[in-house]
Amino acid sequence: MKKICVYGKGGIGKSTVVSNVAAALAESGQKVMVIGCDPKGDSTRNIVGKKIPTVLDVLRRKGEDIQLEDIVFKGFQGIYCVESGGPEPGIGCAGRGIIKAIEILDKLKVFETLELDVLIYDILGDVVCGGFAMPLQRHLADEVYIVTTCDPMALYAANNICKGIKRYAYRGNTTLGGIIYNGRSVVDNISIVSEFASRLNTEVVGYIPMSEIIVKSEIRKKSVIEYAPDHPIANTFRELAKKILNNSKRVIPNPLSEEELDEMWERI
Amino acid sequence: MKKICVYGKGGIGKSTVVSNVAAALAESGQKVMVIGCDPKGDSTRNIVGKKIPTVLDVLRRKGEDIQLEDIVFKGFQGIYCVESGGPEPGIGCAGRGIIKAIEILDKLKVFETLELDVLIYDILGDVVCGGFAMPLQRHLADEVYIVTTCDPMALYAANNICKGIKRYAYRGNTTLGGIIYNGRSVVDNISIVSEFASRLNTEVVGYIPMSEIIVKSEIRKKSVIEYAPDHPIANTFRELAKKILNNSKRVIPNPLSEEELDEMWERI
Ligand SMILES: Nc1ncnc2c1ncn2[C@@H]1O[C@H](COP(=O)(O)OP(=O)(O)O)[C@@H](O)[C@H]1O
Ligand SMILES: Nc1ncnc2c1ncn2[C@@H]1O[C@H](COP(=O)(O)OP(=O)(O)O)[C@@H](O)[C@H]1O
Ligand code: SF4
Ligand SMILES: [Mg+2]
Ligand SMILES: [Mg+2]
Repeated sequence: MKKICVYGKGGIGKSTVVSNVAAALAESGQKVMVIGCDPKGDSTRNIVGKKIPTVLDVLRRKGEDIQLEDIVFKGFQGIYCVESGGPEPGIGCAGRGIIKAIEILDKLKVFETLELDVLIYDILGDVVCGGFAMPLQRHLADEVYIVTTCDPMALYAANNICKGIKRYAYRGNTTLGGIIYNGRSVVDNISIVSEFASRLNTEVVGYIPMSEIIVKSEIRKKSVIEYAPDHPIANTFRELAKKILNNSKRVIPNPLSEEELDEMWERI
Repeated sequence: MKKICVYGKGGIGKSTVVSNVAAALAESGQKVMVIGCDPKGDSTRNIVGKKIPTVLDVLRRKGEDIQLEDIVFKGFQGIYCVESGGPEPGIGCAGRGIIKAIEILDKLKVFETLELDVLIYDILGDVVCGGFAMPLQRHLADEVYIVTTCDPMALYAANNICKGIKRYAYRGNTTLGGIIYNGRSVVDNISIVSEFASRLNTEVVGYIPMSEIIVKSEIRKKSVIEYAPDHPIANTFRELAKKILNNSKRVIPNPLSEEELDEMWERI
């Protein structure tokens, strides 16, 4: 089973990438599960067609009686979907919520029962604290893909995620698979992101252009693959999915210093 | 002493608002301190003219020998500046780092020694977990101002911050002073933000238009008040500072439901 984490700042396009890559993989015959770890709980909305109940919400309601069918839902092309959810705002640790959710899936033997080919975690990367880095700490996945734009804040968050990966790489070999450049910001400058990737010792594995069809499919709560399978952007996601599935180039990233980041921003 | 927290999503304009409001207050004779609680540690850069050492960094280096002059720096018009800093990416709790920094300031009797008129905390609001809500939980301030744009993610974060305020309001009466609308996003629609504010039972206390002069002063590591005191935007910040200083309308917010937020976004 290939286990990957997709990290990135809030609103950067993680769920857009995850739902379309999952749809492309499922369409080509892979058995895929997506676990949304963003407290917003909307990672799998465009795969199932609606927001699903989160593990933490169901746990708060049903306690130990929780069953597999309470928290695992089937979406487009049979993709299995789970949302970890988060604590109520203001209390608890968002990161620990993710681990609690994973522990429940383990207890219910979800991973053994479903015989998955690919498992994808969609994780918020605004704050790389002990909480949100838990999936790295606990080696939940083998490789991480980071979604970014060329905005300073997005690159800053991506660099922090790399610091987190580097810190835990020795523990279980969770490494960086690559950078996914989402051209959805006001400034579109792939050369900045390519330079950022090569300084980290990795590469840009995919480029998603800013595109109307992504917003149109999202409004209908579908992936682009489902809503407009013949659109060029659907093929962009199919290529990205293939690249991720076959990627064997994984590195321990070499995060940039504050000064190096500052110097790059001045050129944007 | 008036104690306020300024919250908002990363990159939304918190430090721009805080450094200019602080400069306007100091210019009019108030004794002001700014405590940056963003792990990035750059809240006070445009007041001091450079990034200052953070409390957590100095604590890691000097331990218990830490002195007031190691962590409190004077900037424009005598504004006192402190940066709490954050843990290394991937470990520890970003929120607990803020509390640790405040405990050190208390131990060094910073607040008694400096006889401040206004104390402003600049706090990251992407994730409103137990960590980042600690300033609300520990009643570090009397009123909160939330900086937002009309982007869905920014409003979602602002709504979560309101859930955090509401949760702790009974403990010590930290309430919502108002919404500050920063027109810096691609979509500029003040009516959406005004509606959002009135649904929360509060109002928009300030509107900062998208403006070149903000970026120009930032590059020179100055506030607009210092770099271009006669510019209309400097007066915008002076008016906002006066409004905040004299504001007595504070409320316990009435956060929107997911459905209400979804409905508002569809109209953006
Ligand atoms: N390449 C793109 N072109 C146009 N819109 C995009 C693109 N990528 C993402 N978006 C839009 O940006 C918003 C945020 O994307 P989302 O995937 O939900 O981010 P995240 O999961 O990182 O929070 C969504 O409304 C999505 O439709
Ligand atoms: N009204 C505005 N017009 C133009 N640029 C702005 C405006 N507000 C903020 N900015 C720019 O946006 C960036 C982020 O602002 P900042 O105050 O650092 O955000 P935060 O402190 O919330 O992370 C800065 O580069 C700043 O110059
Ligand atoms: S570890 Fe992170 S997610 Fe957990 S409470 Fe602290 S800041 Fe929040
Ligand atoms: Mg998402
Ligand atoms: Mg800031």
